[in-house]
Amino acid sequence: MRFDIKHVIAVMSGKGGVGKSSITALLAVGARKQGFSSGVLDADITGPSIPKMFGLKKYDHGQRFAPAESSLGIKIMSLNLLLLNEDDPVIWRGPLIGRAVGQFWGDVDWGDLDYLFIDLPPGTADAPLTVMQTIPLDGLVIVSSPQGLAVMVVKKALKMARSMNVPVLGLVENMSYFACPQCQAKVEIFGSLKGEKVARATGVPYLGNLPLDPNLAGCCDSGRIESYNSDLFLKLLN
Amino acid sequence: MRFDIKHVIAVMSGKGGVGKSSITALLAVGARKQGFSSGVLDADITGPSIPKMFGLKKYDHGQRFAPAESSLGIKIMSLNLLLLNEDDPVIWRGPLIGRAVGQFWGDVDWGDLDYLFIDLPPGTADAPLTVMQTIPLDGLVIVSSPQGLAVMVVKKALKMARSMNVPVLGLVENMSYFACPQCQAKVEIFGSLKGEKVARATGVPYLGNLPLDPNLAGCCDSGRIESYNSDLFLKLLN
Ligand SMILES: Nc1ncnc2c1ncn2[C@@H]1O[C@H](COP(=O)(O)OP(=O)(O)O)[C@@H](O)[C@H]1O
Ligand SMILES: Nc1ncnc2c1ncn2[C@@H]1O[C@H](COP(=O)(O)OP(=O)(O)O)[C@@H](O)[C@H]1O
Ligand SMILES: [Zn+2]
Repeated sequence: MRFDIKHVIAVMSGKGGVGKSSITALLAVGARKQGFSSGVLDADITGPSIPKMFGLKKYDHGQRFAPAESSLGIKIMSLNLLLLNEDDPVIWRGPLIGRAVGQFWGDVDWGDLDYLFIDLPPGTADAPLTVMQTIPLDGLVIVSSPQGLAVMVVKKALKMARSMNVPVLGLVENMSYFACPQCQAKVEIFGSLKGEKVARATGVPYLGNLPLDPNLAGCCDSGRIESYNSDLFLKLLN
Repeated sequence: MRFDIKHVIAVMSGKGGVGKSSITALLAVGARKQGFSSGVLDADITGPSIPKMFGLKKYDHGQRFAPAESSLGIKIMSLNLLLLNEDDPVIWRGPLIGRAVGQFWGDVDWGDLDYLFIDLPPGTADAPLTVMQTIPLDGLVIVSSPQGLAVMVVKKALKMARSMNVPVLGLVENMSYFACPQCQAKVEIFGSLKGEKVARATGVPYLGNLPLDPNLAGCCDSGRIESYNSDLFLKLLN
């Protein structure tokens, strides 16, 4: 390896739309705000949403294949940064996806980093498989939401991690409830919280939960994820 | 073809978690309640959630490879019905996924059906590609949510459909707002509605929107999607 990356953590969620990419971004931002150097490798090849969260568009990576940099100095590499238009579809079959992920790890000039977070695509197909087989991971963070369906797919992700001998560092439950801005009523839109129970039943550290927060959705949509404060990274660190 | 399937409609979403599987299930239920025979082919091989929504577990498909049947008589085929445990991960690479989808279309004994709905996995990789290349589709329904990210991936899905010459029958915007059960305040948690604007800008019929409804999440989790009433199928029919 040409450079030194101290910790590599992959973020996985068996099921799409539970907020996995947002959590990956918040972890990288949290690490940066604690004074660590951090980066994000967006391995969600056919649904890359990381660059948009950081307000990054197409850029010129130059000869050295350098990653893009966010305003706080977080290094980011994603297929969406290399497309002509961010809404061009990536119609790739499995083997091409595996190869692109390998290149993001091996060919990008990341430089020395304290933390590199890898945003895995939902499910348990090519990209998660390639990442777990080829990249030396410290471990995985699994993101779930209270939906019964998501708990089932979290268990699929846990079983995959176990079969690939990758440690699971923690479980985060996202979109866990909504607090009405008018009358402060707390509504569990996607059902009662299950994260703590699933974490205890599977022996995985529970990193806590995040509510449904229009502010977070707003920051993601407007490319300002770095202005959203979250203590998630600190919880992972401990 | 050994049997007669009058209409085949694939449901796609470019991004996971926007409610694509729930919408596919609601369309099949809507068709059934209008007196049509209907079925669901769950092509979301590594994240199959359709059987759970209908309360179906592992069953014996017998020699003829017959699909499972819901309480209303909707025919359903999904990889999760063939797994030993519903929380076993399917760790398959692209080519295997493409082949499984082909077998669900060619080898399952669907019988005569008025409508077959195909639940595509999120993204634009193997399964959507195989389905659009090998199955004679009437067209696609695209599901989005107000999140800016989802609109970007909807445009990716639209471009893919156009490049494969598959007509787009309609756009549904899901999780569009939340009405507080206490004080009736309407909160657009994922941002302002964009579906109608995107539909107009891309020339796709707008099929309307669905609010965030804890009832729908509850029906999905408890396997009772058939008891949730929605006029979505009627809007598609017109
Ligand atoms: N706790 C939350 N509250 C409100 N919106 C959220 C929350 N977590 C994620 N989102 C929004 O939901 C959308 C989906 O999140 P994303 O991180 O892309 O999910 P995934 O990577 O699991 O598909 C994003 O637009 C994001 O802004
Ligand atoms: N309008 C809605 N209101 C509340 N919950 C919803 C709504 N649409 C979908 N859900 C829930 O969100 C979860 C994700 O939906 P799903 O259909 O599996 O999404 P996708 O197929 O796009 O990944 C399911 O548990 C479902 O119950
Ligand atoms: Zn209220």
